[in-house]
Amino acid sequence: IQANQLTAVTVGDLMISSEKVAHVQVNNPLEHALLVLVKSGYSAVPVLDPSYRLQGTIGKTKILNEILGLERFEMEKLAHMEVKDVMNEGLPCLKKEDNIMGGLNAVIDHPFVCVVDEEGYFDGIITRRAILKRLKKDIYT
Amino acid sequence: IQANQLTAVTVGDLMISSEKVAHVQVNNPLEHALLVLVKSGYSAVPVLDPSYRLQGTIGKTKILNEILGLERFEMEKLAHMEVKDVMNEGLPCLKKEDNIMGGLNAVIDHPFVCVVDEEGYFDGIITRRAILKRLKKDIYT
Ligand SMILES: Nc1ncnc2c1ncn2[C@@H]1O[C@@H]2COP(=O)(O)O[C@H]3[C@@H](O)[C@H](n4cnc5c(N)ncnc54)O[C@@H]3COP(=O)(O)O[C@H]2[C@H]1O
Ligand SMILES: Nc1ncnc2c1ncn2[C@@H]1O[C@@H]2COP(=O)(O)O[C@H]3[C@@H](O)[C@H](n4cnc5c(N)ncnc54)O[C@@H]3COP(=O)(O)O[C@H]2[C@H]1O
Repeated sequence: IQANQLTAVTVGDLMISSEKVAHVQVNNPLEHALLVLVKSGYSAVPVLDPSYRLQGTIGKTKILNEILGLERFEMEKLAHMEVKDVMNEGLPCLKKEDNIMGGLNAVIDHPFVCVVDEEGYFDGIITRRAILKRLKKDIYT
Repeated sequence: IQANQLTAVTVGDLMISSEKVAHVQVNNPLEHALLVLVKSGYSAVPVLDPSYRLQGTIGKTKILNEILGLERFEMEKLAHMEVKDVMNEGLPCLKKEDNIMGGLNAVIDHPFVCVVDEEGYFDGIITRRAILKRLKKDIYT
């Protein structure tokens, strides 16, 4: 791969912009979060606060793990827990201006990576699909 | 990307071999399948029959969608349904001997793709992570 062809591409060029990204709020009950995840079809989504700053991510795996009791999935627990009790925090983030090579590095271990500005406001997400499509295009040209 | 460097790489070189792949059986109750998925941490896994032929894939999204009633997730339904009633069928597959470019094409729309032999026996899976790692290695050399 000619790394120099890709150095002109930024994270901002390939990201899915925030208005198109399904998300939940830190204070939502887990029940609501699981509903959003099942209805949107996504396995995990970003978690924002009311001012649209990024707080973490949450997925079905984590939620189901929380309610797995010795005998059954204790669905009733979902009404009493909040997203912030269970969400994944401290994940790597990118900026819009970053080079796409940073995006490639980040998605090796994460299906998607959040993009934020200097103040922590949520700008969008970079997905493995977007990176793979771009790399394929690069190979065939 | 120099396509000619990658043409020597096969699906078999990068796949996760069947013995390392978590899977469920066509006849398992959905309850067992959901447990395997939550405990393994994987969002979806292959579905095999008793002779280890590939039958499809199944994921948390599909299972949770099946039991989502008007008011709540009807967990009791899981004991009465089987994997084969709900699994995804007809997904694209690859062979060990295929070129890795076929793998890249296939993972653009699928987090993983199953690898089978001519008789349909399950050989392993190709994941986005494996493809991305290989492409990154290619860029930096
Ligand atoms: N509604 C849909 N329409 C078409 N294809 C769909 C789809 N939902 C899922 N897929 C396909 O399945 C892949 C895995 O989705 P998953 O939800 O596990 O994992 C997703 C999800 O956790 C997150 N994601 C993607 N788009 C999102 C969005 N608009 N809002 C929130 N999260 C999103 O990023 C991860 C990676 O996404 P990526 O596109 O690389 O990969 C997606 C995509 O190829
Ligand atoms: N136990 C673990 N240890 C380390 N990292 C983990 C992990 N579980 C998940 N991940 C990370 O999360 C990504 C998405 O996993 P997911 O389970 O949604 O989606 C997975 C899962 O559906 C399937 N898969 C991967 N390995 C599997 C295995 N050994 N058995 C069964 N299915 C597997 O292929 C999809 C894509 O896998 P990929 O490796 O590209 O991408 C994985 C990997 O980067």
